[in-house]
Amino acid sequence: NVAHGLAWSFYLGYLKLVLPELEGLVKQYYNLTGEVLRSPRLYILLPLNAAVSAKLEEEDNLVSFHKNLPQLERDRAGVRSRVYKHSVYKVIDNNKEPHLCVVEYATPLLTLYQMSQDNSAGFSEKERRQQVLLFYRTLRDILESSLECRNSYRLILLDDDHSEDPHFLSKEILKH
Amino acid sequence: NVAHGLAWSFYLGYLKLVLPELEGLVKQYYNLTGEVLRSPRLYILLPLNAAVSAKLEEEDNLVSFHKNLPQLERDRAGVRSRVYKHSVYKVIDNNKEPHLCVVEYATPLLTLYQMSQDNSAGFSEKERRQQVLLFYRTLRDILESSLECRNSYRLILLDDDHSEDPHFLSKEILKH
Ligand SMILES: Nc1nc(=O)c2ncn([C@@H]3O[C@@H]4COP(=O)(O)O[C@H]5[C@@H](O)[C@H](n6cnc7c(N)ncnc76)O[C@@H]5COP(=O)(O)O[C@@H]3[C@@H]4O)c2[nH]1
Repeated sequence: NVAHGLAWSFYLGYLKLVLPELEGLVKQYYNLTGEVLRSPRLYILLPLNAAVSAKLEEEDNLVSFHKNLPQLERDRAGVRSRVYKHSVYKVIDNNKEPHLCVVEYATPLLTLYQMSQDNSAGFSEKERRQQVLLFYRTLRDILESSLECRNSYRLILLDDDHSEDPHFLSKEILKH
Repeated sequence: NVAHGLAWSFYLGYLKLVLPELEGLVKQYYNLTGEVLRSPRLYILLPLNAAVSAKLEEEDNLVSFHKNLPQLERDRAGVRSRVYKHSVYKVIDNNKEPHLCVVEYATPLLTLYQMSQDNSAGFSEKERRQQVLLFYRTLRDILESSLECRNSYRLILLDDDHSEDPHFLSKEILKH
C-alpha cells in the first residue's frame, strides 16, 4: 500500500527530524526578526485531491510568502549538510489582520499525484483519493503515538468541495 | 508494497529533478575548483541490508568527504527555495590514486531500515531484504525508461557478504 509506506517515510525521514527542532527554530526566528508567530506548530496541508502547489499564494491571495525559518543541516545517507527548512506565510483574516504561520503541503502527496498521472506506476486517479485518506490516517496515528513530535504540528485535511471559494485555504489555516 | 511507493517517490520527488541538472552542476564545480570528476554521474549506493551510514568514511577509510557540489534551489509544495545538494567524495584505488566521485546512499532505504525496527510499522527484518531488492528493481526499471535521467546515474547494489573487507565500498564504487 503506497500511502502506508509514504506516511512512514514522511515521519521517519522528515517529521521525526524536524518537529523536535521547530520550537528552537521559532525562538531563533524571533531573535532575528522580532516577529511572533501565531503558533510554534508546523501546519501540514493535506488536499484530498493531492493537488499540491509549489507556492501557497497560487491557491489564495490572502496567503503570501513572508520569510524562511532558519535552516537545519544534517548529514544524511552520504549527503553532507543536507538542508531542511520551513517557510513562514502571512495569512490575512476576515478583519484584515495578518497572522504569521509555518505552513507547507505534505510533500508525499505530490508523489501520489504524479504516480496517478504515470501509466507505469500502476496507480489510477480513482485510487488516489483513497490513498490520500489512508496517508492522512496512517500519519495521524503515527504522530499521535510519537513523543518526539507532540504538540509541534497540525494536520489540515483540505476538502476539494470548496474549490470555488478563493479564500478557502486562508480560512482553513486560521481555523486551527 | 512499501518499496514500490518509495522507489516512485525517490524518482518523482528527487532523481527526476536533480539528475537532469547534474551535468551543469559538475561543469560549475569545475569552473569553481578546477577539479575534474571521475564521472558526471550520480553513484547511488543500495546496500542489501539497508544499513545506510550518514557518512561514507564510516564504511571504508579509503573514502573521504571532499566538497559539496553547488546546490540547487526549488519551490516545492509550499517550501520556498528548498535546497538539493550532492557530496563529492575522494576514493583511493589499489595504486593509491585518488578519484573524485558524486556518491550517496539511496535515502529511502533508511526508511525501510527504520520501519523494520518499529513494531507498529508492520514490517519485519526478514521482509526488509526482499523490499530492498524490490526497491532496486523498481527504481532500475523506472530510470531505464526515463529520458530525462539517461546516462546521469549508476545504481550500485551492495551485497552484505563482504562486510569483513574494510575496503569493499571503495572497490565497488571504482568498479563502475
Ligand atoms: N517538505 C519537505 N522538506 C524536506 O526538506 C524534506 N526532506 C524529505 N522530505 C519528505 O520526507 C519523506 C522522507 O524523505 P527521504 O529523505 O527519506 O526521501 C527522499 C529522499 O530519498 C529524496 N530526496 C528528496 N530531497 C532530497 C535532498 N535534498 N537530498 C537528498 N535526497 C533527497 O527523495 C525522497 C522523496 O522526497 P520528497 O518527495 O521531497 O518527500 C520526502 C519523503 O516523503 C521532505 N519534505
